[in-house]
Amino acid sequence: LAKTIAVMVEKGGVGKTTTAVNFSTGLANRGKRVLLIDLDPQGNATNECGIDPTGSSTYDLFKGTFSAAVTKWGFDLIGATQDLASIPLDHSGRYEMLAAQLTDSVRTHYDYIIIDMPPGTLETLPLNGLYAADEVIIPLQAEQHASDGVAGFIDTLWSQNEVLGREVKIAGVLVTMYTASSPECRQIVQEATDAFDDLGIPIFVTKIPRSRIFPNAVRRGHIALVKYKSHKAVKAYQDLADEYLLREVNR
Amino acid sequence: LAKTIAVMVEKGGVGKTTTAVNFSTGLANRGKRVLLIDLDPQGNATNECGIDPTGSSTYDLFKGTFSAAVTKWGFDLIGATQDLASIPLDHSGRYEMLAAQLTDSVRTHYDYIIIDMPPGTLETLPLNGLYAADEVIIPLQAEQHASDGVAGFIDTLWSQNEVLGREVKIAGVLVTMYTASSPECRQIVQEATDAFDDLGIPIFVTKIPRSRIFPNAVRRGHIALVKYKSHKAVKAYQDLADEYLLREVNR
Ligand SMILES: Nc1ncnc2c1ncn2[C@@H]1O[C@H](COP(=O)(O)OP(=O)(O)OP(=O)(O)O)[C@@H](O)[C@H]1O
Ligand SMILES: Nc1ncnc2c1ncn2[C@@H]1O[C@H](COP(=O)(O)OP(=O)(O)OP(=O)(O)O)[C@@H](O)[C@H]1O
Ligand SMILES: [Mg+2]
Ligand SMILES: [Mg+2]
Repeated sequence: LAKTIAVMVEKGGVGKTTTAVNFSTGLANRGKRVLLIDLDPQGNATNECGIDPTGSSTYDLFKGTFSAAVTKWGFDLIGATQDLASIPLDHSGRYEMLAAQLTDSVRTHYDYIIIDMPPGTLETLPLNGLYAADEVIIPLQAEQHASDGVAGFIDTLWSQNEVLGREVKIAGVLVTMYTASSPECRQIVQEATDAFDDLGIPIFVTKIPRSRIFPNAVRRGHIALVKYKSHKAVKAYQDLADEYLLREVNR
Repeated sequence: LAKTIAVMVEKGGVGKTTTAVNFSTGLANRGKRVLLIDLDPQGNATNECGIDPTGSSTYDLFKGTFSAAVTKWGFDLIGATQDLASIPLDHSGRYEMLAAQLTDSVRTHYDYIIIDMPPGTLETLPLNGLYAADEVIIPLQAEQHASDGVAGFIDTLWSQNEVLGREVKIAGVLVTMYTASSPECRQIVQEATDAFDDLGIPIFVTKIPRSRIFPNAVRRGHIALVKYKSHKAVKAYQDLADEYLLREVNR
């Protein structure tokens, strides 16, 4: 049955969408059957895939219809439309709706279900994502607010596990937007790594470098790992997928 | 009476907090009486000011107690604590609570009330901020998703104005994290500027350059416009405050 991985942290603009899309691509490149679900009404992941999700949207999914669009890059997509924003209004406080749609029959279809999460304090939509998740990948942008936010989010995850009565595992903390030449970035990453190592929280060895190739790819209408796969910074997402798969084998 | 300005857009990590804190500093530098309200449970603005908001928090404000901390930089702060996250849970669907606390008596105390908003689709906390606002400053990070998000957010603002039955004005769109040497950034900003000019939406002449001085300042525990005010990129926030004040005079 598919493993469901949420790409999640409350801080904004730290690379959740970039990670969800490129990690999905990387897994698909290794022959895995992947479903990407865009849980953000802003629809950034959906736009990056250049797909019109009418009829195969996350809103449809919440309303009880499972339908996904097949992309050219080996993964399927359930994309976000504007009406997804009405779900928290109409179904405030209900957190099990997404999990209920990811039935065993859906989960036999895929090896991995990746969920791109919206930013902000946990409320109806992200909590639906969390309830459906087996694991989370937590992007840690190499800056102070973002790093503090990861520590805070891990605490939140642990108390959510209490509430949920089950354990959402941390697949790993992923350092993103890393400027290796900046002493501040290096210090922030070193401190976070030391703190998480002490707590037994896994951190991916792969770090995603800060590079203009990522926003440029979006501007030009491409998925970075599809169009620019030999670019040093972009390759890091294939390395991430490979590192993740190697850990899977070793469990 | 104070004018209330929300720094607001749904996209994450585009410089809302950096703008709220440095714009407040810039206004205070010109002798204006400023109150900064941190409406984000993540408390990034509060941390940047290095202030413990216990007893003078936004949570206290929602619960009916007005109390602000006086900072060393000429503005007062009502800071965010973790319990602010419980407001949307306990008072879901109530959007007038913040406005009700910003009484005429409070508003005679200040020239400007600046609200730092959380990211994400509009829900209880940001809607409280919007209901309390006279104007919004909309940060536009010079990247595709962020630019699309500004256009979408302006639509959302207009339909909210229908719902509110009053007009929250757009004080201006502020280009942030602008890499002038990047053709992609220049194109994105040009397209946005052309589109908004046609719609009569004001865009600040001042643009905030992308620069490591901003995350470095946060890392080192400083407000950029306080500690690095002669830095070319940081000065832009004083220019922004001055541009805003000049427009005020000219209305
Ligand atoms: N490694 C990187 N280097 C430089 N820019 C990057 C990198 N990764 C992502 N970006 C850019 O940074 C911006 C934010 O990234 P992204 O949208 O993936 O973050 P997010 O966490 O999903 O944001 P949100 O919180 O709004 O959902 C985008 O313009 C993206 O193209
Ligand atoms: N002009 C700039 N150049 C480079 N980095 C910047 C600039 N402005 C802000 N930053 C950095 O970018 C990150 C995001 O900025 P900030 O926290 O102000 O955005 P935000 O919109 O408030 O994010 P959120 O949506 O999470 O509230 C921070 O690490 C900040 O220090
Ligand atoms: Mg995103
Ligand atoms: Mg912020």
